Amino acid sequence: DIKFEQISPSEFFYKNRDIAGFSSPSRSLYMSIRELVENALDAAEVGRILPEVYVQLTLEKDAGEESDVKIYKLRVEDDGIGVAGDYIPKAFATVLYGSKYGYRQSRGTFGLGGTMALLYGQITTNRPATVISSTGGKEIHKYQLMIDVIENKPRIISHEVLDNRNKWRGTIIEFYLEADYTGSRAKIIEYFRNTAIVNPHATITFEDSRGRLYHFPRVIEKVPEPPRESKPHPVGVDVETMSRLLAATKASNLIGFLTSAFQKVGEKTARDILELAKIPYDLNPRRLTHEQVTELVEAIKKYGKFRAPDPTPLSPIGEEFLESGIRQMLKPDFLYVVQRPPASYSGYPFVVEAAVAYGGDIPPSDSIHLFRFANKIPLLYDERADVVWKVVTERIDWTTYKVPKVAPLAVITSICSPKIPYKTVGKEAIADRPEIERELTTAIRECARHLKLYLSRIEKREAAAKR
Amino acid sequence: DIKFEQISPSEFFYKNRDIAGFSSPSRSLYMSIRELVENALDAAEVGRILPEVYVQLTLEKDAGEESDVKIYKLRVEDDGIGVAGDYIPKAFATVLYGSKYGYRQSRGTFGLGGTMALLYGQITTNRPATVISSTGGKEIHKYQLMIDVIENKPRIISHEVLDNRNKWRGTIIEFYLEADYTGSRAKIIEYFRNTAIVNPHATITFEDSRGRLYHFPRVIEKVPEPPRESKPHPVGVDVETMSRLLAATKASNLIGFLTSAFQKVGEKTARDILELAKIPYDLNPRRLTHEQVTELVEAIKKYGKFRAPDPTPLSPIGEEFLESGIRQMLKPDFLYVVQRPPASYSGYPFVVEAAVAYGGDIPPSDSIHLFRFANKIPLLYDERADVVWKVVTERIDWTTYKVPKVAPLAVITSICSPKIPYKTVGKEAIADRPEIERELTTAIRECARHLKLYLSRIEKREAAAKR
Ligand SMILES: Nc1ncnc2c1ncn2[C@@H]1O[C@H](COP(=O)(O)OP(=O)(O)OP(=O)(O)O)[C@@H](O)[C@H]1O
Ligand SMILES: Nc1ncnc2c1ncn2[C@@H]1O[C@H](COP(=O)(O)OP(=O)(O)OP(=O)(O)O)[C@@H](O)[C@H]1O
Ligand SMILES: [Mg+2]
Ligand SMILES: [Mg+2]
Repeated sequence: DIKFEQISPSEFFYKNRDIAGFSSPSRSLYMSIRELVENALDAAEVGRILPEVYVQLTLEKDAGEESDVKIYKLRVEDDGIGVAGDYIPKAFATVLYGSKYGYRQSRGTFGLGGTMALLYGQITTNRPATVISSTGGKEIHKYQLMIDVIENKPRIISHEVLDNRNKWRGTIIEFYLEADYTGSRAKIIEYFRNTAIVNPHATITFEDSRGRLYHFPRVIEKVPEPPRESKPHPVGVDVETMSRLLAATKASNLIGFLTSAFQKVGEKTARDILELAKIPYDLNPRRLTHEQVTELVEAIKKYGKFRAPDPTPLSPIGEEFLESGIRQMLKPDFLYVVQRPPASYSGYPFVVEAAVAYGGDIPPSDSIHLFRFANKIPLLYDERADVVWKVVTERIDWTTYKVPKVAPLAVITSICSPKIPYKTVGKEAIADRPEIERELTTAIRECARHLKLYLSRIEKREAAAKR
Repeated sequence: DIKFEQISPSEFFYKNRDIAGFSSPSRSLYMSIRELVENALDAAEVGRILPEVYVQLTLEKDAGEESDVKIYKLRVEDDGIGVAGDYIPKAFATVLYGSKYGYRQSRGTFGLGGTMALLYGQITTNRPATVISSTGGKEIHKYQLMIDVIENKPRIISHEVLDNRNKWRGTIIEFYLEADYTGSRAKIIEYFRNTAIVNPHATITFEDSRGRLYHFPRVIEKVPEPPRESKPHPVGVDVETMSRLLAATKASNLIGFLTSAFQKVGEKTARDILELAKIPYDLNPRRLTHEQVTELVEAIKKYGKFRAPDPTPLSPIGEEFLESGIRQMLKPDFLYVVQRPPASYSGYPFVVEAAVAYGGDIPPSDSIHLFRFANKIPLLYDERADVVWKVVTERIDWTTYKVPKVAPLAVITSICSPKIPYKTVGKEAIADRPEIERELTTAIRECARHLKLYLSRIEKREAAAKR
């Protein structure tokens, strides 16, 4: 007999937590740490604050010698902008709820990660999570929370409001989870190290359950220019988004609508589009018929003469910081870094930064050492599924740049965008959108050409030395 | 300024449709066809009906010679159990709504696929979808539907109730979408061909936009034993599921609860578990404390003496049909097929079927031709991310089975389970759960040993012929 059910999004991600990246006790510890660290860095970025992130992992209950799977307590503290009291329960105990749905670069994007970590902790230990936060005002809010998984809403176990005498601002998350630290330790340390490299203004500390302290102090005192919200670009807009923009506009005619709802659309462009769509200029935007909305979207697709999207929603690492970070990490004999100008895919601006490093501490190998970043997050899994892997193995022929079969070669890539086309909810690999693939290929080839010059000089020098 | 929003699951999958597999006009056509065909086969299976699936793709609007991206109409008709009138709008125009959330094998699992296809069609063409269905009763229901993406609910454009004079039973879906058939045609035909192979009782017809007819008539007239709902197995149950089972039980004490809520738990097992958890037998299940629920789950984890899960929720392809299907597809000189006994991971039963084929129509190659199936669905993408790829490249050393470096070798795998641990919403690769990896390795090694005998005989014969 057929029984229909509606399930909530928290129920969906609970039943299918492999899809969110929480597939094993070691991977789940990695995911929990990265989701909370990324939230902390986002919280500092929006407030133009120098980030201070402290992560502490303590052993809560040893299941016994034979198993690496134990109960841990994970605590993450930051000095970011904090969360206002009323919003804390939903922010941390509701899936698909967040503040990062706008048109601006941020590490978070789904409204899911922080809650997934707490959900994983809850279903493996049955204990509530503690969230303490203040936006720097008079109050500090302290909640004990659980998630009602069936209904996708918070269950507030306790709520205290404390006096914020010291004007503290920030967020502390503390929760328990079943985890395998032995199995994930190497990746976790690599995550911290690589995060510190591309966020040189952040101080990150990790105190692990073995009493080890990993401290990454900031190397610059200046906060990078934060990304700013901008309007959508017309390219890639579909009928659903167009219908919403039309319904929401205050403009009284279509010229006003097009120039105010989109970036890079001036009055002449608006007239050209409406002409192409055969729609009168003076129609009320809120009264367009279904067919007219479709015509408008089609005309925009045909128009093709739009200027590139506005780069203000972007905040790349920067050539200077990428270079100093790579030097510190790999101590290469050769290094070339490039930042491409902003490009766009489906109406989203993006910028590619790339570097090729050779020699120094890079171990010789017959496969390329790849370091991938997206919105200043290190991507450490699913390398073979990533568009960057496709580019460095299929689009670049390294032999033409004089690179031997076994070589101490490293490629570092960074992609920044208000919307990274991740292939999975776990944010580990990027889809091969043609525009992104093209930009990566151009950037890496430019670095490779400089590598070739370097290797030629080395070759000549060695030949001269032999004579 | 921080602005919090809650988004619906349809909004989430609209904004992130790469994650659902709808990443390009060619991939989206493939996904739309497969989601609807899998729904049709599920609908026949639950009704013990011989499936008749008719897929028709017609060109609606040519965007012009230079582009492969055009507007198509896709129509899928089946003779399955149909959908009752009241449920049609939500079944096809609401995300996370479906009838396949139980504990039984089916192709569908997320409550998302059919609606995603219609959503993709809607946002690329702005046209409603038509759904016509009858469960064989007096009425045929005909709806024109659109999806309210923000609210995740149906928008009924029209609804007619027609007289079902011919006692028709089945479902017809018709909708428009922007697609690239040229880019996806090969994969689509391969999907139909491989689906027909592992569903020999199904008649599948595909009429494409170029007027070509691909007809796969059924080769057996018997419907396979359908999978049946069973109770959850205790292994892998977490505190969330345990809490729900406790809240829902009608049992008056914990012995009654454990024996009635779970499969494979008899009275002795129940007593042993409760002893291990140090919980009295006669407690009211609905009155357990938080700590007691956790103790109960922990005790089950420690117990470890459970019998393997019940295989009634499973419906594998079967050695006989797998063999005849592979013979028809590859005409191999050598073929060995094996079906493993049921095993389990995280409390879910699963069965692995595998085959190794050699020679015949298989083209020699230095990489293995891999054919993967999950719940009788062919998986044609993301091969390198699949656990099967990991097994055939890392767990099996083919040289020890006398397979030369370049060889006409094919490996066919089928995994069936009430819950396939897919890595993505697009259902293309399976996660490397240790139990599944082990079963695949055992199955493929058994086939490989028989291949070795065959290749040794060939070797001897050739050596004898030379003398
Ligand atoms: N440390 C923090 N400081 C301030 N705000 C936070 C912090 N952590 C989470 N938040 C708020 O809670 C919201 C939800 O966080 P969550 O990680 O679940 O989703 P997200 O970061 O928006 O997206 P993603 O799923 O991609 O991580 C965030 O959007 C942010 O507004
Ligand atoms: N052709 C059909 N015949 C009968 N019922 C159908 C048909 N197609 C869809 N349904 C019903 O509509 C529901 C929703 O379908 P949908 O494809 O969105 O989700 P699903 O098949 O349950 O899961 P998945 O997202 O994994 O495909 C199904 O569970 C089924 O009950
Ligand atoms: Mg987040
Ligand atoms: Mg389906």
